[in-house]
Amino acid sequence: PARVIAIVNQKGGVGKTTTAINLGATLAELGRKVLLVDFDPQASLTIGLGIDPLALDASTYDLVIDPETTAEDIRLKTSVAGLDLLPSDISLSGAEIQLVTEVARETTLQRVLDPMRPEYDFILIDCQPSLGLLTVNALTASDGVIIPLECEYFALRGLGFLVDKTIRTVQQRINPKLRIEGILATMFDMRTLHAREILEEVVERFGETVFHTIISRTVRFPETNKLGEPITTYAPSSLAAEAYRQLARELLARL
Amino acid sequence: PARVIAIVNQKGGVGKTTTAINLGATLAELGRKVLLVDFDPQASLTIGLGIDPLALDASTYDLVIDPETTAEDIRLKTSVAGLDLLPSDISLSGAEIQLVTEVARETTLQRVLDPMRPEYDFILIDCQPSLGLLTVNALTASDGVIIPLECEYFALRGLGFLVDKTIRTVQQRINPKLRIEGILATMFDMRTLHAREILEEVVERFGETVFHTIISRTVRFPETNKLGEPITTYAPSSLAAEAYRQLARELLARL
Ligand SMILES: Nc1ncnc2c1ncn2[C@@H]1O[C@H](COP(=O)(O)OP(=O)(O)OP(=O)(O)O)[C@@H](O)[C@H]1O
Ligand SMILES: Nc1ncnc2c1ncn2[C@@H]1O[C@H](COP(=O)(O)OP(=O)(O)OP(=O)(O)O)[C@@H](O)[C@H]1O
Ligand SMILES: [Mg+2]
Ligand SMILES: [Mg+2]
Repeated sequence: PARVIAIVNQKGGVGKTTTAINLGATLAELGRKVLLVDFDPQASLTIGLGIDPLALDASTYDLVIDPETTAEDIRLKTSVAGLDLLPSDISLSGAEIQLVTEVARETTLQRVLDPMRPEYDFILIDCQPSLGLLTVNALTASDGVIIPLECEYFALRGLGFLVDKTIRTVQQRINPKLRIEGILATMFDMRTLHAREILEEVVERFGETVFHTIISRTVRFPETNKLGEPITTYAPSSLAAEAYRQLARELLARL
Repeated sequence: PARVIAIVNQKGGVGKTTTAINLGATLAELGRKVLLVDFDPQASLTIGLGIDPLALDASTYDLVIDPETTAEDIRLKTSVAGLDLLPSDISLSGAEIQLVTEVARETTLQRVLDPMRPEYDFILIDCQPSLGLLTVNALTASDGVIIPLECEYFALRGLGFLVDKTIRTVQQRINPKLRIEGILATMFDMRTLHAREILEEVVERFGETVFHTIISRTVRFPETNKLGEPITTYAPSSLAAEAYRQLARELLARL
């Protein structure tokens, strides 16, 4: 059955969605069956795969709030073979407050994703920039966590809390199998001393937990968002596509 | 009394905090008395001004949750003359759920900021990347909104919802005086066609609401975060500092 991986960082704009799309696409290229789950009301993952959230009949909101809705009901095919999607829309922003008083609220997503596990090799969950109940649901449903990190100071400051508080608390109280697959340096600009210094600090503190793969900053990624396709089909022979292929291989080697 | 301005965009990492710090600093340079309010549990604004959130006795969390705590109790001086701060820390992440059942929950921040208005010319509120109750509180407490926008596709897609739904609903139901001061293009890279195309689209749709000032992408800004000071003291004669000085002048001219 599938390995479920949450893509989490409460810092905004660090490449969570970009990693979900492109790691998903490169794993599919390697013949793995992948399900992407958009767990952000902003629905960037859904938009980034060329799907209009306003045109959806149902989304991950219905999945976690309506007992009648199953993952099968909302699942969509994407333009990439072997890569499916559970889309979201802005209604998901209402889910957090509605879940607060539910019994076993943290395991809501896990319960509705479980039926999907036999059909896939990987399920990747794209999270919103927050450590609220939706993100805790994703961590509870997951076997592993990937933490995209832009090599900038604010993201570095937030990393300690994410790893030592949020992830550790979920491991200790709800999901002991959860482990960190790796910290991924994204939007990396080799030319700036600042980025190199931050990366050095991250490697010093987290050692082998940091992926050897580094994703450099390139305009190729924003261009793909507008076209609604991953880097592997937009610019298949680019360094950008190769970087996420390397990440997919490194992830498989770590399992 | 002060003009209160919320700095809002639900898209993460678009330059909200950077704009709060540096617009605050450039307004202070022009002799205005400015209060910055950190309304994000990540506390990037607090960290970016060289203050350690873990060392605080009280923060904006206490301000909105504890009736005994006043803005005066938590107010700090910064390294910049004329620029004060209401700091935050991670405990603020608990406020949203605690406020849900409060009577007149949307006006909580407005009520505790009102006593500060006579002492300042501007109060700038840095918001988290979400459109939840904390951000609605900031919009309710404000006279104006500044929307930093990275010229990338996901941020553009979210802009319509922010302007036509969230801001409009707050204007219609709670705060009719609220207006959009402007949309600010940030992290702009003149060399990429993608950024220029997105900017063109924004100007086409929003016209004069878009500030003429554009903030270009430069490593100077991440460097300032680590040192805990604004661009005006770190690199006073840089293009980066000049860009925010131009924004301060343009904002004053629009009032
Ligand atoms: N390696 C890269 N080089 C250049 N741009 C990138 C890179 N990775 C992502 N981007 C761009 O940066 C922006 C932010 O990335 P993305 O939306 O994936 O981050 P996020 O962490 O999911 O943001 P949010 O916190 O809002 O969910 C997007 O416009 C994306 O195209
Ligand atoms: N003009 C710029 N050029 C280059 N880097 C910038 C610029 N403006 C901001 N940055 C950097 O980009 C990162 C994100 O900016 P910032 O934290 O201000 O965004 P934000 O919208 O407040 O993020 P969040 O949604 O997490 O609160 C920071 O490391 C900041 O230093
Ligand atoms: Mg995202
Ligand atoms: Mg911020």
